[in-house]
Amino acid sequence: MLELVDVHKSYVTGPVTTEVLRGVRLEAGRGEMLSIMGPSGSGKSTLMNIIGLLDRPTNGSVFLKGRELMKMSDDELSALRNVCIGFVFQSFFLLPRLTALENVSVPLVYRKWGGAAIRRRALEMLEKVGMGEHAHHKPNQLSGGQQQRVAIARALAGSPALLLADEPTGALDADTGRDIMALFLELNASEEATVIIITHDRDVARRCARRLRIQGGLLEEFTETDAR
Amino acid sequence: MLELVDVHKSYVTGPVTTEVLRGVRLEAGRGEMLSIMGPSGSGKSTLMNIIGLLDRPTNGSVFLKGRELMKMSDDELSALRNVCIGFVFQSFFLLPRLTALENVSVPLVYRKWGGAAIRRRALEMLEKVGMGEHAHHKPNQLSGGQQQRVAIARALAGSPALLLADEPTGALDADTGRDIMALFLELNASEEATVIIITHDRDVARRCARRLRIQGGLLEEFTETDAR
Ligand SMILES: Nc1ncnc2c1ncn2[C@@H]1O[C@H](COP(=O)(O)OP(=O)(O)OP(=O)(O)O)[C@@H](O)[C@H]1O
Ligand SMILES: Nc1ncnc2c1ncn2[C@@H]1O[C@H](COP(=O)(O)OP(=O)(O)OP(=O)(O)O)[C@@H](O)[C@H]1O
Ligand SMILES: [Mg+2]
Ligand SMILES: [Mg+2]
Repeated sequence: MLELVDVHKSYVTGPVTTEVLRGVRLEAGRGEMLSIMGPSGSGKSTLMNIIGLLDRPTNGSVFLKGRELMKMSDDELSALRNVCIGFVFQSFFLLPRLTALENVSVPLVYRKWGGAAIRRRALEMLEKVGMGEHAHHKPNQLSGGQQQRVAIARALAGSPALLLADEPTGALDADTGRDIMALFLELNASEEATVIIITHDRDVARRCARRLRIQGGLLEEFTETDAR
Repeated sequence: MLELVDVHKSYVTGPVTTEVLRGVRLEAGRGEMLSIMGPSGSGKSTLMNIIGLLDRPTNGSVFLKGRELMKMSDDELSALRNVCIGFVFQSFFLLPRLTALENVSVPLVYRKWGGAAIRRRALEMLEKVGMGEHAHHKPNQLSGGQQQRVAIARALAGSPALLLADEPTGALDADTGRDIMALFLELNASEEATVIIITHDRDVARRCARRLRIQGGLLEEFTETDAR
């Protein structure tokens, strides 16, 4: 499904080049569920943007469904992303002028679903995340955790083959966070989606079969006995 | 220091009125440290905006340093807020065009400090939150947790009498979160600041002498034996 081969990423800020990813290797197959932890500023969101075809690595190769990222045009990347990948961004990135329902509808519009099917599915997803009664609220009429749940509904709406969730429970109380993890597990089990969750929450990480950590610009698997 | 008497807050969305706060009562003296927990959407940020004089209640009274909020003009509110209160917002609200250093400088500019003193203090605060080497980065060049720490540095820069922190560790790994709590405890101890922390993190809540919970639009104290 997904493979990263010796991925490097550097940022240039004025005269300074900062190497954030230093030769990341990863393989993730269909139906796998992974968590990625690591200190603040260690490169998790950077990595997620590359996996999600939102950014290109400085060096290295990314393969999604056997196709290599570096050989695609921007249009091909965009098309693949829109069909295959669901994102829960760390900052949510809801469209401020759209209601919750309209925000959740966006990936379905990109997938060229019909209007009635869009509406039905978007409302179903909002109800799954406990947000059905806020469907007509705009983001500035929602709490932080409510916005996060709208973002989650949006990510799940198209039943993506690959779900990338960057700190999806950070703004949620423990009970609501558990409800969300149950939705991710359901997508993983019923659709064989590959699910990658970036998280600072050990409870969330434990519920993933594979646990990885990013440190010093590299990605490594770790087991519970390694945890500090 | 702070008193809320029978505070109500409702939002009107089209034809629907939602009553979020239903008669909140609170007293907090100098040097106290409180945490507030509650489910997503229960009214915590709403309450914080009222305590912080950023919004007015629908009914009820708020007193800060003996002065009643409802009797103040907007200019008086603004002046009191700028001098007394430090905010860590749930969404950070960094100014996107300013560097980290310039963002942290803003409350000091409002307090009419001189340029060299501003610079010194802003850099000191950034170093305290582990962000000294990112002083010249803009928010879009920083990770989520790095942005959060810049927001924290900004809140602490003017040694506020009242610190309001809305989910201040949500985007941070456990070690960094502990470092931040140590800074809050230091402000509380050395300056006798009143510190109110909204949090979903039980470890953070436990470190506060008083623990409150918002539920059903009301605020109640709870003890560890009440926790589920
Ligand atoms: N501007 C607004 N217009 C209408 N409703 C609003 C507005 N702001 C907040 N609300 C509603 O008020 C309720 C409380 O919101 P608030 O942001 O205080 O919750 P919260 O406890 O901080 O939640 P979270 O833990 O998710 O941040 C929510 O149901 C929300 O939808
Ligand atoms: N556009 C950019 N320009 C310059 N540096 C950047 C840029 N984006 C990120 N960085 C830097 O790259 C590093 C990694 O950022 P990234 O957002 O991937 O971290 P993260 O692991 O997601 O952290 P967090 O847990 O705080 O969200 C950070 O030190 C950050 O300052
Ligand atoms: Mg991040
Ligand atoms: Mg909130």
